[in-house]
Amino acid sequence: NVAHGLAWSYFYGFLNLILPKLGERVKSWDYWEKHPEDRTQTGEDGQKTICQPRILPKLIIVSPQSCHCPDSFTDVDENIVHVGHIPFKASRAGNIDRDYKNSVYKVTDPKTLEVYYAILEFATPILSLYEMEQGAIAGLSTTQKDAQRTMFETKLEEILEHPNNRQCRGQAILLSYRDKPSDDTGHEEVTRLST
Amino acid sequence: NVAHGLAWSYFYGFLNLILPKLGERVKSWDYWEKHPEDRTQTGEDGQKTICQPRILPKLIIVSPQSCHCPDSFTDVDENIVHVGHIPFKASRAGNIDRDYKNSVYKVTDPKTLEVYYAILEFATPILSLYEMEQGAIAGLSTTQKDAQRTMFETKLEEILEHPNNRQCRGQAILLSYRDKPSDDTGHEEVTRLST
Ligand SMILES: Nc1nc(=O)c2ncn([C@@H]3O[C@@H]4COP(=O)(O)O[C@H]5[C@@H](O)[C@H](n6cnc7c(N)ncnc76)O[C@@H]5COP(=O)(O)O[C@@H]3[C@@H]4O)c2[nH]1
Repeated sequence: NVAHGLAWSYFYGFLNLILPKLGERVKSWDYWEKHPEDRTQTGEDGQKTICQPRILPKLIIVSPQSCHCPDSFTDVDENIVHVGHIPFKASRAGNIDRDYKNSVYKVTDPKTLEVYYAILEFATPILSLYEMEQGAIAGLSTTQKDAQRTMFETKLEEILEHPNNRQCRGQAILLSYRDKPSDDTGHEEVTRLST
Repeated sequence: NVAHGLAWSYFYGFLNLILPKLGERVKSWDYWEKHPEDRTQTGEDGQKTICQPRILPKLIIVSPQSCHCPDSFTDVDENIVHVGHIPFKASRAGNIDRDYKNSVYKVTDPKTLEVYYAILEFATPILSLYEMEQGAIAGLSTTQKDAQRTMFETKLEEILEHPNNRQCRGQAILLSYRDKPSDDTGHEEVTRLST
């Protein structure tokens, strides 16, 4: 089954590598020192204090219903802006020091102007499903693509919950994103999760 | 089918990105200027001349029969040593400036001491098959793993030969490597290809 293979490869080839110590890497990320302005709060009395960075130390994996995954979350919502990467390297299958860094985005709530950070990505294997259907040579119909996406999400949840994968449990959140018809709930979901 | 999904995702998510301009990136790789000693030939008269770097400007994808893919080719053959990377970045599915660089190895023929360069990797999805079987929670038996590897190789050859994929044709070589029982033909294959 295409979806099952993609879910297992996403787990063994990526999530199982980066999730176990993600929380520690978020804590020791050097961005916080270089950008104190991002964490400065001004009190009622005009006093400035530096607060804890408001970041959910987990990987938020967004699975869009259309399977269409733009290059950047800013293409989905201009309130979500890329600010940096949490670094991670590992040599794997002959690729020396392969880069597995995660992208960090700054999310601004347009109503309150409050700022949050989130480690975001679309589920890249879902983009493969989209391209398999669009490219028209893989023989994947639109109905099959939708079915495979649902199977992928179910399988991935199962894998991340498995007792053998304790080191990954609770380190990632799979967010199903209803982007058809186009609706702007994306940033609200992320903001809700980050608070 | 697991193997088909892995082959299509390997194509759309990696090969289709890096193969089209690989030859140009190999030519303009800055390693050649920084390491002239690697291309210096000493003539009969003791005269030194700088020659063209002996590199096959193609991606050599090694598919081991056991599906076991070590982290580095040096683990397979000490005559194959990592010397650098051909850089390539692309933003994809929310991952900004994702690194898709290729590892370059220096291959020394132990008999003639001649040196060649090769862009090598194990077929990463094959490692996923290995881990799916080893991990024992994916439900992939050894027989199924072997069958899936063969299907993956066949599908990949087909995809790379497809008339719609002209931009990738001839840019990669799939090398089936009989590593069971363990035999040392690996480096000879690479040397033979590189000459
Ligand atoms: N040799 C090699 N070098 C690369 O840079 C690379 N990038 C991808 N691939 C292989 O191509 C195919 C498609 O990749 P995709 O990104 O859709 O899925 C990837 C992706 O969803 C996730 N993943 C892997 N590396 C990263 C990464 N650096 N950032 C984000 N996600 C990643 O985990 C899946 C499986 O990865 P691999 O098991 O390494 O093999 C992949 C896969 O077979 C690569 N292969």
